[in-house]
Amino acid sequence: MKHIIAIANQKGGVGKTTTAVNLAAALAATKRNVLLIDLDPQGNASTAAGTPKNDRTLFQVYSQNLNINEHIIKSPSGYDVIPGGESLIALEVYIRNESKQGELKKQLSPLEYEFIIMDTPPSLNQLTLESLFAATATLIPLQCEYYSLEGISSLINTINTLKNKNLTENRVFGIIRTMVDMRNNLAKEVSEELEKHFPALVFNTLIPRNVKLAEAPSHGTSAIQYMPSSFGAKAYLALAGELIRRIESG
Amino acid sequence: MKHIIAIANQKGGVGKTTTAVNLAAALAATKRNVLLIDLDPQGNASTAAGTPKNDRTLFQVYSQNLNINEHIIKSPSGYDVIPGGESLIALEVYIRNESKQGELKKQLSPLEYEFIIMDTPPSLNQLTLESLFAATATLIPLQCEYYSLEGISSLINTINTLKNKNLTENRVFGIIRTMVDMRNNLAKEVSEELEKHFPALVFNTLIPRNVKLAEAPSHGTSAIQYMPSSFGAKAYLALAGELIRRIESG
Ligand SMILES: Nc1ncnc2c1ncn2[C@@H]1O[C@H](COP(=O)(O)OP(=O)(O)OP(=O)(O)O)[C@@H](O)[C@H]1O
Ligand SMILES: Nc1ncnc2c1ncn2[C@@H]1O[C@H](COP(=O)(O)OP(=O)(O)OP(=O)(O)O)[C@@H](O)[C@H]1O
Ligand SMILES: [Mg+2]
Ligand SMILES: [Mg+2]
Repeated sequence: MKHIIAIANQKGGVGKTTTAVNLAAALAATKRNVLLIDLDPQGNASTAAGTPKNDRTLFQVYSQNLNINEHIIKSPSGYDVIPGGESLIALEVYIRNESKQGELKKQLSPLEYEFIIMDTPPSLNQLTLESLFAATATLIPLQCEYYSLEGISSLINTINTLKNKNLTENRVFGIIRTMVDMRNNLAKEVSEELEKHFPALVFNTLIPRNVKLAEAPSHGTSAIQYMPSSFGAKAYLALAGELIRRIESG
Repeated sequence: MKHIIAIANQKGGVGKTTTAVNLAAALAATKRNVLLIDLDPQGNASTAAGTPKNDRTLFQVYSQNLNINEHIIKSPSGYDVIPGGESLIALEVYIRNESKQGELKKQLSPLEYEFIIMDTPPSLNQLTLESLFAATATLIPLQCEYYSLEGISSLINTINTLKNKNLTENRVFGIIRTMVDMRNNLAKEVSEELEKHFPALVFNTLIPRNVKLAEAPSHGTSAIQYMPSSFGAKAYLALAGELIRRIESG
């Protein structure tokens, strides 16, 4: 069974890239076959995976009909990567002008991975939409702050609309609370709101604010490799465990 | 002299909205005539300004040739606002399809404000580009973290390209260090890198991480109104002072 997971939230800076990279590393650490795809022109996930941002992004796969396998690189963190980079800006225009929506879903179907994790940019643009078409499940990282609550229903509505039009098997699979500092009341209040409104979706694993998670990318690696004993690394290992349990119990 | 200031950075969650709203409130507190424009479909700045997100966004001004003055609302925080909202997603498509780039610059030229502050979404899309065309100066909020350094040169290059093609009088006027926690080494290292690479651009005022800045939007106001004695509010008052000094000394 192949799980294609989009990490998405149009709110910026909520921990999408940090979640994509550390989840990929945690799943790879449990001997699973994992591919990380960087769909953000910023290329932050590529940096954290230790693979240079380069011009062999998905843009060539779409525009020159190249085989997606030629763009897969082995990362030093035990999982495979398709890097991102600035040429993804051209890909966004290309998908729109050539009506290539849904191409990523086709390209991923022959690939043999147990998990494919897609990092997306902070916007519901063509690149994020491609990942929502291709995904079998979406995880929504969310900071427990006021602005974050505002954007979440429009993302959930977008996914449900695609699903109702039979364009995708995707569904909102979970909401991940990130950068949580339970000492402050705002985080507690927002967290309680989330549990009230989305009881079945909110994962139990809380990702704490932990500077080791922010330091790891400057070493071109995940916190799991950089500092496995840190609270951040342990939280993402626990998240991988909860994800697998929730998948297995359907 | 009218100052039209874009608050921009395609990296998400770096404090663009928090800077736009608190800078507008701080400048209004010094009896200056200020307009805040929310160009983000998320509408976070509208929420923090205490004005409901509504459908009278700039989309009507562009598509129905309405007068921009009809869309200006008085906020409870002492400055005027043009709210954002989901219809800005349609505006982005409209600008591209109808080649309406540069329209905002025209619409703003008859307005009589000393400061016009524009909050932008986390991407270099048509909405952000409109603000970069219209602006006379751009402030770049930046978290002192590793990923933030990666995106900054592509933003600076975009602004310099527009300026060299005589499309705008805009220039990168300053880099604002936000959510700074000087207890952690990563922030110190990144901050020193910034001072080394951009010595003339980095503002001296540091905005500290302060939970009052994150709480204020849930009360529909800026930290300056919500908790004027807080470190966050004081930092933004200091920022307004440094901005005015730098403008006056040319
Ligand atoms: N749990 C955490 N503890 C401390 N720092 C974190 C944590 N998660 C993420 N960060 C840091 O916070 C910043 C934002 O996180 P990240 O870049 O992963 O968010 P994002 O949603 O991918 O942002 P964008 O919207 O720009 O894509 C980064 O500098 C990252 O290193
Ligand atoms: N100095 C600060 N101290 C504490 N919290 C802050 C500070 N500045 C911003 N925040 C909080 O951090 C989060 C991100 O800030 P904000 O939304 O202003 O960033 P942004 O760049 O506008 O994000 P986006 O890219 O989504 O537009 C918000 O929840 C905000 O309340
Ligand atoms: Mg990211
Ligand atoms: Mg914002």
